[in-house]
Amino acid sequence: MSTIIAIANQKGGVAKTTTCLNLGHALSERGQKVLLCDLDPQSSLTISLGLDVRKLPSTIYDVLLDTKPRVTITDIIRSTRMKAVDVAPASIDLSKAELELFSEMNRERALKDALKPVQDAYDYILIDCPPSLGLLTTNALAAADSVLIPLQSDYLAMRGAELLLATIEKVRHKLNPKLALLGVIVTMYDGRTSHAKDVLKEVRVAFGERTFKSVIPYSVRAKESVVSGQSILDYDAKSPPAESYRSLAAEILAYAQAA
Amino acid sequence: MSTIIAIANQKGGVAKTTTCLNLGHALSERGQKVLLCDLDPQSSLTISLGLDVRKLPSTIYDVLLDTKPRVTITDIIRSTRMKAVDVAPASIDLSKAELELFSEMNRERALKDALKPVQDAYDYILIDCPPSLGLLTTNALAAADSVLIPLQSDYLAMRGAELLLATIEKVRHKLNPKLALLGVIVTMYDGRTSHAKDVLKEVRVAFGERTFKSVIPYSVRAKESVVSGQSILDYDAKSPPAESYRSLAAEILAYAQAA
Ligand SMILES: Nc1ncnc2c1ncn2[C@@H]1O[C@H](COP(=O)(O)OP(=O)(O)OP(=O)(O)O)[C@@H](O)[C@H]1O
Ligand SMILES: Nc1ncnc2c1ncn2[C@@H]1O[C@H](COP(=O)(O)OP(=O)(O)OP(=O)(O)O)[C@@H](O)[C@H]1O
Ligand SMILES: [Mg+2]
Ligand SMILES: [Mg+2]
Repeated sequence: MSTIIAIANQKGGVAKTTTCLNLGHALSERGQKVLLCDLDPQSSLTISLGLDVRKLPSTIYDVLLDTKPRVTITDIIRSTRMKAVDVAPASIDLSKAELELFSEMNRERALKDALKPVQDAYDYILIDCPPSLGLLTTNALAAADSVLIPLQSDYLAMRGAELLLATIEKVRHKLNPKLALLGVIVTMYDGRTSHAKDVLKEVRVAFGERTFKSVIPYSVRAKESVVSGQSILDYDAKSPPAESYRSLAAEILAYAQAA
Repeated sequence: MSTIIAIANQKGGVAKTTTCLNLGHALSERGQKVLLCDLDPQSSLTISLGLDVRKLPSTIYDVLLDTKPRVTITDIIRSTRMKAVDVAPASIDLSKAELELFSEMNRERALKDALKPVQDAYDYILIDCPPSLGLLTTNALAAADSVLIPLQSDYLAMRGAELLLATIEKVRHKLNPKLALLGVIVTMYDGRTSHAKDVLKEVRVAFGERTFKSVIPYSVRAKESVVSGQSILDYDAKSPPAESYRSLAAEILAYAQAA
């Protein structure tokens, strides 16, 4: 049975997609078989893997909605340049999904049901969420065992976390009693500024134990890696962000063994 | 009659809120009376103005939905520390608005109708949109005369622009024939990196004339100003981002006069 982690935060631009891609690669370096699932209509994860969104025959949109002929998750999964990491890609069509799912039966569990056929094929399934708390993110939270919250080290991002925690609580109460908070990972951290240091302190106070010790530093190499369609672990293996994602993977695996 | 500008981009964290606040202040420095309208459930604009979201008696949510007793836009407007700049605040309730608006009559024009009572009271109304293309952003595009697109100088943000242009075209075709593209403003620009320079070149090729000459530089002072509840023009008046927002306001006013 795979562990399903939703990578979510309705605050935009906090490195959800970057974390999904690089944590996935770091987990595969430690022998885990990983599926990355793109649930964002912007398809940032799919684009970051160098795939041409317009050329994909079918995507997660077709799996979630009852398109004719039926498309299953196995039909859309593709391998990536990373050994032991596959992707379930998205496309722009997904922007229609929230309105179309609205009147479907069991609309919040469309993704949970869609992932069933591959649950035993992967050790980890990481879901990249869009920057909103609509039906797509609700589907991810309903399907997940736990939620990983990337949090940019700035004041506005910190304020958004309250809304997200309230939503997680609601999903746990109404849709998915086992949903746990895996933790908060501070991203794009620039230790030279007192602003980032102050926010990091605040995050550690607010989330305590659930704040990962690993912190992902700000580095333009992370932006450059996207253009080349590679993870930062491939693009610049010894760079500080690559090493931090490896240490995050180690913390998550240690946490799983201890549980 | 005021000019209504929607500040939109479904890509997250590209400085929509920061641009709305600081462009608003820069326009008021040049004698314009400005209303800032927060249409994001995260309420980043409302928070950036130092308001306590939990203490607001009513917000834009109450105006858009037919709550009893009826609340109008004039009931929720508050003044800010900036002379000649008012705000129509948002709160977390707005995250319910997209689903509740779904079955309302004339659902895409709720904001356009809501703003009618104050259209002659302001020279500019700036609408801060959430990072998605759902009913809230559609409402902003249906109400607006033009769209300003903040674009972070990085590859992923550049890819998101195609989806946004397609949505603007659809709204122009079905809801608001006068909707124009005011232009693209490059934000958080770090001129020291070749990545940002390459993206800036690409943006100028893709958008040509519609790329503003002003470019907003990356500066931690912009992040710090939010904590103090001030615009960057107040927090650090001579800083590079403050000066760039002033030059953006000058370009927009010159464009309006020429039109
Ligand atoms: N450690 C880092 N250092 C520098 N830039 C980074 C880092 N991590 C991510 N970025 C860049 O920041 C931008 C935002 O990251 P990303 O797109 O992963 O965020 P997101 O939360 O998925 O955004 P959205 O809310 O739009 O889905 C991207 O351009 C990305 O390349
Ligand atoms: N010129 C700048 N230099 C440095 N940081 C900036 C600059 N402009 C904005 N920021 C910071 O970048 C982060 C994202 O900006 P902002 O919240 O305005 O983006 P947004 O597009 O409104 O995000 P969302 O998609 O969540 O609504 C904020 O922490 C903000 O303070
Ligand atoms: Mg993303
Ligand atoms: Mg915003």
